Amino acid sequence: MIALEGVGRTFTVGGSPVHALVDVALAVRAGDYLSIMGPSGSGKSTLLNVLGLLDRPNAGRYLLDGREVGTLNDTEQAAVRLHQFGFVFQFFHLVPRMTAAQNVGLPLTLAGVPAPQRQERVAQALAACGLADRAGHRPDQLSGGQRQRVAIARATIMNPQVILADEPTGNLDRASGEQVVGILEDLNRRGMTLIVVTHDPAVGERAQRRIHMDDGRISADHAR
Amino acid sequence: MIALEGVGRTFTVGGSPVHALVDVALAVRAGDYLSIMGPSGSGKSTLLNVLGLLDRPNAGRYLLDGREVGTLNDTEQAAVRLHQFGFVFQFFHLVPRMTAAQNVGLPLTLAGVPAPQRQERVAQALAACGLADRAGHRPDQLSGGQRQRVAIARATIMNPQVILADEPTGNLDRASGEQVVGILEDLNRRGMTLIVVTHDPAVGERAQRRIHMDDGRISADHAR
Ligand SMILES: Nc1ncnc2c1ncn2[C@@H]1O[C@H](COP(=O)(O)OP(=O)(O)OP(=O)(O)O)[C@@H](O)[C@H]1O
Ligand SMILES: Nc1ncnc2c1ncn2[C@@H]1O[C@H](COP(=O)(O)OP(=O)(O)OP(=O)(O)O)[C@@H](O)[C@H]1O
Ligand SMILES: [Mg+2]
Ligand SMILES: [Mg+2]
Repeated sequence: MIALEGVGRTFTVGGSPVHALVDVALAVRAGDYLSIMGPSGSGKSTLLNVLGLLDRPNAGRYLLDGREVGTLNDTEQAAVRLHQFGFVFQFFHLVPRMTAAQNVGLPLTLAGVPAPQRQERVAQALAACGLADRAGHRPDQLSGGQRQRVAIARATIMNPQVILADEPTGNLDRASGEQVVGILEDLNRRGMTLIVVTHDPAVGERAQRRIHMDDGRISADHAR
Repeated sequence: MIALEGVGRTFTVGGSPVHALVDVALAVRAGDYLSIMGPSGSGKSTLLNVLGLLDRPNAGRYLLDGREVGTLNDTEQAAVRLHQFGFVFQFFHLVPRMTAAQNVGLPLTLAGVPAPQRQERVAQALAACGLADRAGHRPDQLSGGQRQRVAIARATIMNPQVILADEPTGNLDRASGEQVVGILEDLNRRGMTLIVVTHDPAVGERAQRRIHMDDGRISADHAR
């Protein structure tokens, strides 16, 4: 389903290059459950952004269901992304002027789902994350971990084929973290492909397949 | 040095109140090392914001070196804050258009420290956090954990009397996290008061004194 071959991503700052991804090869099948771990700055978020079509590699190929997507233009990328990927960002990226409920329902609004159906699905998603009583709060009226859970509810509400979660438990206490991992694993059991970047070994070791990165390269790839 | 008596903080959203802090009493002596732990939404960040004079309680008293500071106006609060507190925010709050070096040096710039001295202290602080080769990067050109370390370097550069660190290791791998905790503990050994909010028990248990919060209240306060 997902095939990366010889992927490279180099950033240039003030003339000096930063090799964020170097010669990355990765094959993922539909329904797989992967974790990506590695030191700060090793390229995990950059890899997730390339997979989620939020960034383009400078080298190599990215085949999604056999189709080359690494070289699509912005509009084409956005179309593929909207229907295939749910993204949990490392820093949430919630819309500041919208309430928790409006943020969670935003993908449904963009997809044209009628209001009654949308409200029902949003209420369910917020309840599952323990945030029913914060539905009317804006992001600046929520704690760090509450914002993170709103971001997770938003990423899962469209039942995407692939969820890319970047540090989904970084701001959560143990109980909330386990609740969130439980929601993601439940979606994976129902067939969704799940790729989780994490610093927490307790989260990373739950995955069926564990990838380790160092200095932009995949240094280990273990299946259980 | 710090004395909170009967402190309360209630937020009102759409008419319904959220009691973020309820009847909080806390005494901290100069040079203490405290950790604050508790579930997501239990009031940890709100307590830190009140201590750092970034927010005001609705009830109770806040005495800093015997002086009531809970009712100061914004200008007075800012003056006390600039010279007494270093703040590591849960989401860093770096200035987007400034480089890592400019962000770290900002408190020194505001305090009127001459450029040669400032550059030397900034270079030292960045090297201590392992970011010497990212000095010219802006926040959007840094990884999550690299931004977090820039925020920590900025909070410590003025050698404040008190460091309030909100989740300082949430986005860091184990090695970087230990490096950061090491920097903070080193400053504490030299007399700085250190208050760390964390979800990571491995970090929380290093403190001399451990406070636990639940639903806006201090539910436990253990000294080793
Ligand atoms: N837009 C950018 N411009 C320049 N350099 C960048 C950019 N984005 C990332 N980098 C650099 O690329 C490297 C990889 O960054 P990335 O965000 O992928 O790391 P990461 O593994 O997610 O780290 P963390 O665990 O700290 O979040 C880092 O050294 C970073 O400084
Ligand atoms: N500006 C605000 N307006 C309304 N409610 C708020 C505001 N800030 C915080 N709250 C609410 O107050 C409670 C405490 O929030 P706080 O940010 O202190 O929690 P926390 O312990 O830091 O949580 P986390 O571990 O998730 O960061 C939460 O339930 C939150 O929804
Ligand atoms: Mg990252
Ligand atoms: Mg918080």
